[in-house]
Amino acid sequence: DFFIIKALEDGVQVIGLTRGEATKFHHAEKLDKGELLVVQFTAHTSAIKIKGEAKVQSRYGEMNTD
Amino acid sequence: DFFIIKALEDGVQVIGLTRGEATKFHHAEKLDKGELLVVQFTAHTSAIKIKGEAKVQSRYGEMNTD
Amino acid sequence: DFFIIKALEDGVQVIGLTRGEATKFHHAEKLDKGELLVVQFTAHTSAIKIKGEAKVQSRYGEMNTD
Amino acid sequence: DFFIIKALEDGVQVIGLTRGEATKFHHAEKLDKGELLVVQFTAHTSAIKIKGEAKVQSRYGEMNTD
Amino acid sequence: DFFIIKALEDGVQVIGLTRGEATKFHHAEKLDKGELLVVQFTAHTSAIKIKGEAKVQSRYGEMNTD
Amino acid sequence: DFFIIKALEDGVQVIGLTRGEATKFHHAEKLDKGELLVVQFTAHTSAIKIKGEAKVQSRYGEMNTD
Amino acid sequence: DFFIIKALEDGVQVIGLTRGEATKFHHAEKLDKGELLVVQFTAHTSAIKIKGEAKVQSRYGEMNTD
Amino acid sequence: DFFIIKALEDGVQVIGLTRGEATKFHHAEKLDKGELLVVQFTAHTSAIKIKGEAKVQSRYGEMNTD
Amino acid sequence: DFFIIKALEDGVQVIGLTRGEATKFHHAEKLDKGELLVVQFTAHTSAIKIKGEAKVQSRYGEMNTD
Amino acid sequence: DFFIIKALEDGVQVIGLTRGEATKFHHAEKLDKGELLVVQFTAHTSAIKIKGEAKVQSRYGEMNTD
Amino acid sequence: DFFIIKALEDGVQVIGLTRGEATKFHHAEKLDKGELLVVQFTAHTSAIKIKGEAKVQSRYGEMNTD
Ligand SMILES: N[C@@H](Cc1c[nH]c2ccccc12)C(=O)O
Ligand SMILES: N[C@@H](Cc1c[nH]c2ccccc12)C(=O)O
Ligand SMILES: N[C@@H](Cc1c[nH]c2ccccc12)C(=O)O
Ligand SMILES: N[C@@H](Cc1c[nH]c2ccccc12)C(=O)O
Ligand SMILES: N[C@@H](Cc1c[nH]c2ccccc12)C(=O)O
Ligand SMILES: N[C@@H](Cc1c[nH]c2ccccc12)C(=O)O
Ligand SMILES: N[C@@H](Cc1c[nH]c2ccccc12)C(=O)O
Ligand SMILES: N[C@@H](Cc1c[nH]c2ccccc12)C(=O)O
Ligand SMILES: N[C@@H](Cc1c[nH]c2ccccc12)C(=O)O
Ligand SMILES: N[C@@H](Cc1c[nH]c2ccccc12)C(=O)O
Ligand SMILES: N[C@@H](Cc1c[nH]c2ccccc12)C(=O)O
Repeated sequence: DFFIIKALEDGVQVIGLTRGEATKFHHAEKLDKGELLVVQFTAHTSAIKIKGEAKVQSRYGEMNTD
Repeated sequence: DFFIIKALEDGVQVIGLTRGEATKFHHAEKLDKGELLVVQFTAHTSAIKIKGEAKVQSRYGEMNTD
Repeated sequence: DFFIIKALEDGVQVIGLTRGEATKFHHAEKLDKGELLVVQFTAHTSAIKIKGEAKVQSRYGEMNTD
Repeated sequence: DFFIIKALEDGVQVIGLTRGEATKFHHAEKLDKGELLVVQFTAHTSAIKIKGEAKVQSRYGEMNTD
Repeated sequence: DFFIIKALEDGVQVIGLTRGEATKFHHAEKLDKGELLVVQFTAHTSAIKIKGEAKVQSRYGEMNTD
Repeated sequence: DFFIIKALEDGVQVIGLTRGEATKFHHAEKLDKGELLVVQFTAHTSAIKIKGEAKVQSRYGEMNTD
Repeated sequence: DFFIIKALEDGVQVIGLTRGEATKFHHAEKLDKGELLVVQFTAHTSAIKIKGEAKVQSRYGEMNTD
Repeated sequence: DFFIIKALEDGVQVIGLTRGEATKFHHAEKLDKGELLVVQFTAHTSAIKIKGEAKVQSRYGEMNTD
Repeated sequence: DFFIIKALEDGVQVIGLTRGEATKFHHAEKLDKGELLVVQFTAHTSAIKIKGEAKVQSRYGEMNTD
Repeated sequence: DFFIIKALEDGVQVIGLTRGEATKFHHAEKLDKGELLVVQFTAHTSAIKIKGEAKVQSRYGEMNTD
Repeated sequence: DFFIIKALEDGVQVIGLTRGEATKFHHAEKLDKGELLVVQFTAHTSAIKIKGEAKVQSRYGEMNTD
């Protein structure tokens, strides 16, 4: 499964949380307004947090943060 | 399978319960209003509890806590 | 397969029954009104019992206890 | 495949029959009115009998005992 | 694949025929009116015979004996 | 894949033909009017012949012999 | 994949052609009017020829010989 | 995947081309008007040529030669 | 995946390009008007070129060269 | 899963981010207006960033950067 | 997954980019107006660039370069 995140403002963060016993932040990708980031779940990422105004497309349709 | 949780208020908790013979809380991720968290079932997480006001998207559609 | 259980009153119980030759209760997760619990079948759980007033979402749609 | 059984009266029985050369009852879970039980086919259960008034949800839709 | 058999009269029989070179009856489960039996094909059962008045649900829809 | 055969008269025959280099009859199950037989393809059966008046349900819908 | 062949006249032939470098007839099953034959592709059969008046059901729908 | 070829005239040819580095004709099956031939791709056949007037059914629907 | 190519004129060419580090022509099958060729991707063919007037059927529908 | 990116202006960048513990840029492919780039997730790429005006097609439909 | 590229002018280029740590051009197939090229992702190709006027068919529908 993958997710497409479109930043609707500057400074949106897409944060990867570690897979395994511990759950920590391992990477935060910053997006400027209008940029797209397409991400997957991976061997290192089993949870993804999104901060700031963004639109998220997934298998279930769209969901906006605000 | 994954779930998209959108916090509708500050202080929403997404809690991972351990897979295996014992069922305990191993992590509680706190979300502020408007933030999104996308989570999977994993080798360490076989049940997920959600407290506080939130919207949850899954394969079955949407479900709101209240 | 997973199930989303939403408590419609305090004190709802989601009970895991053991997989294998014997069928016993191995865990009972209590939910307060409005809380959600998402659970799977696992190596340890092959039957799930739900007591108290709740809404259950599954692949087959919704079913309410009463 | 799994089945969701909702008891429409007290004393409903969900009976597991053994997988293998012999076919015997290995467990009978009793349900009170309104309770739900979600069960799978497993390494130990290849047939399931339901006695008493209940509603059964499966991949094929609903079926009521009477 | 599984089949849901609902007895419409007392004395309905659901008979398992052996898998392998020989084809013999290995079990006959008797159902009283209103009872349900859910059965699979298994390592020991590759044909199923149904005698008496019953409704059978399968992937292909419903079929009644008479 | 499986097939559901309903006998519309007495004396219907469902015949299993052997899998492998040779093609021979290995079993003929006789059905009386109204009885159902559910059969699969198996390690021993790669062709099935149906004689007498019957209704056959498969993935492709219904087909009647006459 | 399987095919259901219904003979619309006596003397219909369903012929199996060998899988492998050579392509030869290994079996011809004769059907009388109204009889059904359900056949698969197998380790020994990778082509099937049908002679005489018959109706053939497959995943793609129906096709009649004439 | 399989293909159903119905000859609309005598002398239709269904030709198997070899799988592998070389591409040669390994078999040509002749069909008389009205006959059906059902063929698969196999370990020996990775291309199929059809000459003469015929109707071809595949997963994509029908296509006629002329 | 497979493709069905129908020649709409004489001299249509269906060309197989090699799989691997190098990309070269390994076979060109010539078709006369009205003839059909059904081809797959294979261990030796990972690209296919079509020259001349033809109709091509694939999972995505039809596409004509011109 | 793959993505089709069409540049709507000169200088669009499709950036591959590394799979694994570290998340860094490993390649940036530049596109001129009207050019297409089709990309996959791979053993080396588990996130893709798109900068500049472009249209992106995926399993979920279209999404435009701006 | 495969893609069907139809050249709408002479000199269209379908370029294969290498799979692996490095991303380089390994092959550019030139197409004249009206010619078709069907290509896959492969062990050597994990990105494909298309230059010049062409129509591209994929699982997601059609997309034109310009
Ligand atoms: N290196 C990361 C890249 C990544 C994938 N998905 C992500 C989501 C958020 C942040 C980073 C990522 C990984 O393979 O897991
Ligand atoms: N480290 C956790 C991350 C996680 C996944 N799903 C979760 C649900 C709730 C809380 C944490 C998680 C794991 O791999 O299991
Ligand atoms: N530790 C339990 C958690 C669990 C999963 N599904 C459940 C259903 C009910 C109660 C507990 C659970 C297990 O892995 O099996
Ligand atoms: N211990 C049983 C639990 C069970 C699963 N499905 C059932 C149906 C009926 C009764 C018990 C069960 C088993 O793993 O098989
Ligand atoms: N012990 C039997 C139980 C069974 C499964 N399907 C059946 C159908 C009919 C009668 C018995 C059965 C078996 O595993 O095969
Ligand atoms: N013993 C047979 C039972 C059977 C399965 N399908 C059949 C069809 C016809 C007759 C018998 C059968 C077998 O395993 O193959
Ligand atoms: N013994 C044959 C039976 C068979 C299967 N499909 C057929 C089609 C035609 C004729 C015979 C057959 C085999 O296993 O292959
Ligand atoms: N012996 C051939 C039979 C065959 C299958 N598909 C065909 C198509 C055309 C001609 C022959 C065939 C093979 O196994 O490959
Ligand atoms: N011998 C070739 C046959 C072939 C398959 N698909 C093709 C497409 C074009 C030309 C030849 C072919 C192969 O196995 O690959
Ligand atoms: N030899 C190349 C052929 C190829 C497949 N897809 C392509 C796309 C573009 C250019 C060449 C190709 C390979 O196997 O990868
Ligand atoms: N060499 C890269 C090519 C690639 C695939 N997807 C990409 C997305 C962006 C940039 C480069 C790529 C790889 O195999 O991973």
